Amino acid sequence: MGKTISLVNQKGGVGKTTTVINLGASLAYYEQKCLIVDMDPQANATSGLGLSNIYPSVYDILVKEANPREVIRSTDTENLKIMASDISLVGAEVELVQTKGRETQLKRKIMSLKSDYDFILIDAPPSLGLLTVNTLVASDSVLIPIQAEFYAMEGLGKLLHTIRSIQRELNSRLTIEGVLLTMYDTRLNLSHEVTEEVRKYFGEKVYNVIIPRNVKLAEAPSYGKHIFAYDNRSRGALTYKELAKEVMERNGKT
Amino acid sequence: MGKTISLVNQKGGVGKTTTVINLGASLAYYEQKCLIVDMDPQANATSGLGLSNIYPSVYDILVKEANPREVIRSTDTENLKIMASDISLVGAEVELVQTKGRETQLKRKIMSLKSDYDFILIDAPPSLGLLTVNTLVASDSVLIPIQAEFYAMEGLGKLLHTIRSIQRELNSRLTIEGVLLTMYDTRLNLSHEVTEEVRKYFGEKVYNVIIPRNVKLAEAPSYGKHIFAYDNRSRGALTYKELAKEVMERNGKT
Ligand SMILES: Nc1ncnc2c1ncn2[C@@H]1O[C@H](COP(=O)(O)OP(=O)(O)OP(=O)(O)O)[C@@H](O)[C@H]1O
Ligand SMILES: Nc1ncnc2c1ncn2[C@@H]1O[C@H](COP(=O)(O)OP(=O)(O)OP(=O)(O)O)[C@@H](O)[C@H]1O
Ligand SMILES: [Mg+2]
Ligand SMILES: [Mg+2]
Repeated sequence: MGKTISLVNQKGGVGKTTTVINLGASLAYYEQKCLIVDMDPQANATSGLGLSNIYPSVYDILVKEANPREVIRSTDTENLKIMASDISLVGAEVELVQTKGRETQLKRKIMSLKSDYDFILIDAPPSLGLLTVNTLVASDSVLIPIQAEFYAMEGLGKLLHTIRSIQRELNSRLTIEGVLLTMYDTRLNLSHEVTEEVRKYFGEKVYNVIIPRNVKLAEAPSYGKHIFAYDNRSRGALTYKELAKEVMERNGKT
Repeated sequence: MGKTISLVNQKGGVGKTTTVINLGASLAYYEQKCLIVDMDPQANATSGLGLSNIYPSVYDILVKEANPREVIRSTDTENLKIMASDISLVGAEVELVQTKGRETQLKRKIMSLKSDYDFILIDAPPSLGLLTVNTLVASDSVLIPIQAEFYAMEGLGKLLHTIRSIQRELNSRLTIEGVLLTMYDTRLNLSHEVTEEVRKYFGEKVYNVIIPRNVKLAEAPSYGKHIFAYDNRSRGALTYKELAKEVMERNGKT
């Protein structure tokens, strides 16, 4: 049975999409069947893997009753598929508000896919609105990327509050998969201080692997490639491989 | 009459809040009366200026009919005030959907304030939802911060599309105030390439001033201070002073 992990943090630009793409690709290289679901209207996970002109997309599953299997696309990487997104997803937030069972739309649509994959990774937009609520309700666990900076820490209280209320009312089995420090710069005190703080707050949940700031990770999406296809020897590639190993270990997959 | 400028870009983490705070503070030092309106439920502009436990907040103006003047707070900086936000603003997106005139709530509430200030700067959340639509409808112009990276460029088409439809249907006088390159790293080709691209796309609208990546800008909010109170000699402080001068020149204020 596939494990559904969502990448959530309402703070913008903390590495949600970069982690979905490169953790997904790395798990695929370790022979794990992986599906990425792009729940962000910005569709960065979609374009970061080189896909465009998407129809049907995640929007059509949530609002138009399209068949989920029709929206799954292959990527250049074996074992890695994606349910792509596009800007029409902006409309889903407003259209879903009037729908009965608006929080459980995504969950109902992807339940039948779980047995086809080892991991389903969902990329959420930078907000705590209805698309993110759908993502949390559809997930077994949530992986929280945190940029080692002040604002990223600030929002954690609100994020945990949202996760707890989802656990209470809509998805009692939701757990925290892990907390990942991203864009870490060894030269900055700030990175070090925030890391100490995060380990105090989350303890064991914090991954041993820390993703460094590495320009290759920022360059790769402009070529529509994940880091392993763009520069397999970069520090970015090596640390995302380490992360995949740690995620697999924590899930008894090695 | 105060000019209302909103900081909008649905891409997360591109420097919207950092620009609102530091451009606002710098304009205040140049004797411009400045009001910051925090329209982001993350309330980063509010906490970045050292404020907390906010009641009443922007939420109370939009949804509860509170008097806008009661929500304006002073900061440690003369000529700089803020209309603070808190997490309750997340609820406004859903609550406003059912309201008549839902797109013009903010505009109606702050119109009476324009004559008290030289500049009103509005910080928007990283989305194109109802809070951002309210922000664009209430504004004379929009300042677009762009991080010199791939995903930040990707979203520009959608942002311009949204601005054009607001101009057509809700606010015909909305213009582009300017386009600001942020977190520029001189050592990266990526920064240079994106900058060329942005200048080709936006021409004159791109500010001559480019904000460099500077750790002092990331440290300052953890002390609840803008850059001039935290480290007035840093490159971050100098470039935001330059930016304020350029914004004033473009608005005939020098
Ligand atoms: N470790 C890293 N080193 C350098 N750049 C990075 C790293 N991780 C991500 N980036 C870059 O930083 C920017 C933000 O990352 P990304 O888009 O993955 O964040 P996000 O949380 O998905 O953003 P949003 O909130 O807008 O969805 C992107 O331009 C990305 O390429
Ligand atoms: N020029 C800079 N140099 C270094 N760090 C910066 C700079 N500008 C902003 N930052 C840091 O980068 C992060 C993102 O900036 P900021 O929060 O201002 O972006 P934003 O667009 O407002 O994000 P959001 O989309 O979440 O509202 C913050 O941690 C901030 O402190
Ligand atoms: Mg993203
Ligand atoms: Mg912000």
